[in-house]
Amino acid sequence: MLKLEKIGKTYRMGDVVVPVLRGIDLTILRGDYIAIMGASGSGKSTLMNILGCLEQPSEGHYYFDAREITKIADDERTDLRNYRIGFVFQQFNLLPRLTALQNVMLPMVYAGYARGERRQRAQRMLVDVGLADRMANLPSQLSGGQQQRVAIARALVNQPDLVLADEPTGALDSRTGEEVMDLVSALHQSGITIVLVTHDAGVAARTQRIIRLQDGRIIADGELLPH
Amino acid sequence: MLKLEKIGKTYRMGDVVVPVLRGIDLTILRGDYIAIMGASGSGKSTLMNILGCLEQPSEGHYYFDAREITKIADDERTDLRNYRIGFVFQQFNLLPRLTALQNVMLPMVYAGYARGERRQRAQRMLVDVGLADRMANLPSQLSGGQQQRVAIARALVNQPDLVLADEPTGALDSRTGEEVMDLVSALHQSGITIVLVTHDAGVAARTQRIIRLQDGRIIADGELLPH
Ligand SMILES: Nc1ncnc2c1ncn2[C@@H]1O[C@H](COP(=O)(O)OP(=O)(O)OP(=O)(O)O)[C@@H](O)[C@H]1O
Ligand SMILES: Nc1ncnc2c1ncn2[C@@H]1O[C@H](COP(=O)(O)OP(=O)(O)OP(=O)(O)O)[C@@H](O)[C@H]1O
Ligand SMILES: [Mg+2]
Ligand SMILES: [Mg+2]
Repeated sequence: MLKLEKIGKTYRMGDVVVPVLRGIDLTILRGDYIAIMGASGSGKSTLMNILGCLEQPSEGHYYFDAREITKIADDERTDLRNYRIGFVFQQFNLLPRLTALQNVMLPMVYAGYARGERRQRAQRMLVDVGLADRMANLPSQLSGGQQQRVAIARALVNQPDLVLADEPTGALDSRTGEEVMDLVSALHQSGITIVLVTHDAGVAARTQRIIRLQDGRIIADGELLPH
Repeated sequence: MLKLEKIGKTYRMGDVVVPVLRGIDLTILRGDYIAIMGASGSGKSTLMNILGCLEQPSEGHYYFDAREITKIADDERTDLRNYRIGFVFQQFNLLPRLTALQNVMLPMVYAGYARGERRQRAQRMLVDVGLADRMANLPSQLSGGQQQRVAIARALVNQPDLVLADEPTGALDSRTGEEVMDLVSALHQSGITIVLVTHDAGVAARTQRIIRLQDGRIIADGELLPH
């Protein structure tokens, strides 16, 4: 389904060249449930941005269902992002002038749902992340962990083929984090491909494959045995 | 040093009244090392904002070194914040157009350091949080955990009397988190009062007193025995 071949990413700051990802070879199959781990600054979010078609690599090839992403047109890449990928960013990215409910309804506009159905699906998702009585709040009226849960609800509500979640439980206490992971695992059971970045070994233990990054390279990629 | 008496905080949204903190009684002594824990939405950041003079309570009294904060003038409260409190926000709050180094130098402008000394202190603090080769980066050129470490460096560089850190290791892998906590504990040893919010039991175990919030009330407040 997704194939990264010799992917590299380098940033330039003035005349300094900063290599951030190097020699990344990675195949992700439909239905995979992956945790990406690694130290702060090791390149995890950069890798997620490339997977999510938000950034172009500096070298190498990225095939999304056999289409080479680096070669397709911008608007085709945008369609892919909007219709097929759900993204939870490391710093949430909610629209500040929309309520929790409106934020969660937004992705469904592209997906062809009728308005009444968008509202109902968004309400149910907010109930599922424990925010039934916060639907009318603006992001500035929500706690850190509540904003994160709205972002998760927004990424999942469309049931996209691929969910990319960058530290989805980072701002949550352990019990709320488990409730969110129950939701993510249930979505995985329904056939969705899930790639998470996490620092939390407990979250990683719920996935089926762990990929470790160090200084921009993959140093481990292993299946988790059922337990 | 700090005394909260019957502190309450209520938000109004249209005609809905949302009680967020209630009946908070809390005394914090100079040199205390406190972890505040509790579920997402339980009121931790709101309590920190009141302690840091960023928000006024709806009821009750807050005495900072015997001065009642609710009764002093706005500019006096602002001085207190700038000179005596170091704050790490849950969503970091760096100035986007300043480099890491400039962000860390900023609090020292108020504190009367000469420019050369400000630069050197800021550089050393950034080395201490592991960002020696990222000093010239803008926040947008830093990973999530790197931004968090710049915010921590900025809060500590002035050696304020009181440090309030809202989830200071939330975006960090465990090893980087431990390095940051070594720094925080060293500052505590030098006499600074530290109040952290954390979801991480390992971080809480390094402090000396744990306060638990539930639905806006303190349900536990206990000393940690040395171990
Ligand atoms: N401006 C506001 N208007 C209305 N409600 C608010 C406002 N700010 C915060 N709240 C509500 O106050 C409650 C407590 O928020 P707070 O940010 O203190 O929680 P927290 O314990 O820090 O949670 P987290 O662990 O998720 O960061 C939440 O339920 C939130 O929805
Ligand atoms: N626009 C940029 N210009 C220069 N360097 C950048 C830029 N964006 C990211 N970097 C650098 O790339 C490296 C990897 O960043 P990335 O955000 O992928 O790390 P990460 O593994 O997600 O870290 P964290 O766990 O802290 O979130 C970092 O060292 C960062 O400083
Ligand atoms: Mg990251
Ligand atoms: Mg909070």
